[in-house]
Amino acid sequence: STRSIALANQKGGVGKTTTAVSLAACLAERGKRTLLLDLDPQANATSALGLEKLSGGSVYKALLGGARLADSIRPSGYDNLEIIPSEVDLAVAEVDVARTENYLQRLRLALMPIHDANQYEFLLVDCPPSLGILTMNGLAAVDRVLVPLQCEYFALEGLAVIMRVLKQIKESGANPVLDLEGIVMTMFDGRTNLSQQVVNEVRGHFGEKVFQTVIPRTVRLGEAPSFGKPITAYDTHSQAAVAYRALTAELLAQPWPS
Amino acid sequence: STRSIALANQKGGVGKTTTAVSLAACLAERGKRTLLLDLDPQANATSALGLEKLSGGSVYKALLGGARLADSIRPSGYDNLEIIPSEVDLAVAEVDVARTENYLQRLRLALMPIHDANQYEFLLVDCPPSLGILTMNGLAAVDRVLVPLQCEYFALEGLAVIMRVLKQIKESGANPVLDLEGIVMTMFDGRTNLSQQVVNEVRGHFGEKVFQTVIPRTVRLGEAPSFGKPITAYDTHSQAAVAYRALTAELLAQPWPS
Ligand SMILES: Nc1ncnc2c1ncn2[C@@H]1O[C@H](COP(=O)(O)OP(=O)(O)OP(=O)(O)O)[C@@H](O)[C@H]1O
Ligand SMILES: Nc1ncnc2c1ncn2[C@@H]1O[C@H](COP(=O)(O)OP(=O)(O)OP(=O)(O)O)[C@@H](O)[C@H]1O
Ligand SMILES: [Mg+2]
Ligand SMILES: [Mg+2]
Repeated sequence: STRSIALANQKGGVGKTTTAVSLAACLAERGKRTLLLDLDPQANATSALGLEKLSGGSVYKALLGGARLADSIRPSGYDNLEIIPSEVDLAVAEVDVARTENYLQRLRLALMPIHDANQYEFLLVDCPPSLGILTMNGLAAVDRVLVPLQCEYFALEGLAVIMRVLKQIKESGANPVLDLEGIVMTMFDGRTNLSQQVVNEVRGHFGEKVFQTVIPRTVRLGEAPSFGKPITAYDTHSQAAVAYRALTAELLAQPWPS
Repeated sequence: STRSIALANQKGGVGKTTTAVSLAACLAERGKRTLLLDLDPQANATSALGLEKLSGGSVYKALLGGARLADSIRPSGYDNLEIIPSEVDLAVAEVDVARTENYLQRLRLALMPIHDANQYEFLLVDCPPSLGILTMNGLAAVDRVLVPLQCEYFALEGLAVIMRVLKQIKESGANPVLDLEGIVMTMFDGRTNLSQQVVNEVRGHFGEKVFQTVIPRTVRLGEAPSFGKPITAYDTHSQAAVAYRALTAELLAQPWPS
């Protein structure tokens, strides 16, 4: 069955999209059939893979029950990797979805046919920087959450909030299977004490739940999206590609209870 | 009368809070009585000035008409600078506010008594990383918008969206006086081509609307919030403090039509 993971953190600019796209590309490279769902109206994951943001191409209509989500699946140009792109109008969906019945389960419902078809080994969902209706739908629709965390003070402060929300979603019954897959430290700058302090603090609190792999701050990850390529294609031997491949290996080595 | 400016950009992590807090501190240092309003449920501006996030201390109740906003004003510990702090529960306000009449004008209404009292020369509003109801209230309640823009590709992509939204708010009558105060380039890393390319592209499109001052990427801005101090107090001779003082001088030199 498909392993589904949301990339979520309400703090902005922590590397959610970069991690979603890089992880998806690394999983695909290892022959794992992967679907990336861009749930952010900013549509950064869509442009990071070189796709246009086509009006009507996103999950929007399927959230309202007006279309089949499978019809929005597009090829990425990379073997084993497909994407459901986003569009700016998806921002309006929050208001429309809020007025529907079961408004937190719309994505889970829309994804059911895709899950049943069992075409993919992994589904990754890139969430916007908020805990609004789109992100809540994302968290209610997956098995696991991967929390990218920038090695900065503000990001550290926000961690307690996202952890509390995960617990609430699980305990309220909105998604009883939801678990934290792990926290991945991003934009680590070895030249500063701040980065190391934040990593130490997070490992101190969350121990095993923090991936061993730390993603370094490297301009190559900032450059890749401007060429519409994941890091594995943009600069396959870069520190960044090596780090994300190591993260992928760690992810695959973790037990996945059925 | 009070000059009001929102710090807004739906892209996450571009330096909205850092710019709001640094600008507020620099204006206060120059003797301008300044009020900083933290409109983000993350409450980063609140903790950046060393304040607690007290439940009930935010703009939340005043948005629903249940309290006077002036009662939420707190001292910052710095001369000429006061703050309306935020709280995590402010995230819930979006849903409640959406159900009120005139839901886009709630902040403007709540701020009227403060404007009429004319106690402050500047009001700065720090917005969350989204174009949801809180940010829309922020944009409807001020005269000007200052858009911090990280020197990165994804941030560049999002610029067209925020510009379109500003135009819509002005032309729809939600806020007929709203204008762009300017775009400030942040986290500029002189060692990379990417930063320079993004700055060139933005200056090419927006010309005069881009502040001359460019804020460099410097770890001191990441460290300051962990001490609950603005950069002017944390490291007054730093490159960052010098840059934000230069930005403040530019802002004060710009004509402010009455
Ligand atoms: N390890 C890294 N080193 C350097 N730059 C990075 C790294 N990871 C991401 N970036 C860049 O930092 C910026 C923020 O990353 P990204 O957009 O992936 O974060 P996000 O959490 O998805 O942001 P948002 O909250 O807006 O969705 C982007 O411009 C990206 O290219
Ligand atoms: N010029 C800079 N150099 C280095 N670090 C910076 C700079 N400006 C901000 N930072 C750090 O980068 C991170 C993002 O900045 P900040 O939180 O101010 O952005 P934001 O746009 O307010 O984020 P959000 O979208 O989550 O509200 C913070 O950890 C901050 O301390
Ligand atoms: Mg993103
Ligand atoms: Mg902020």
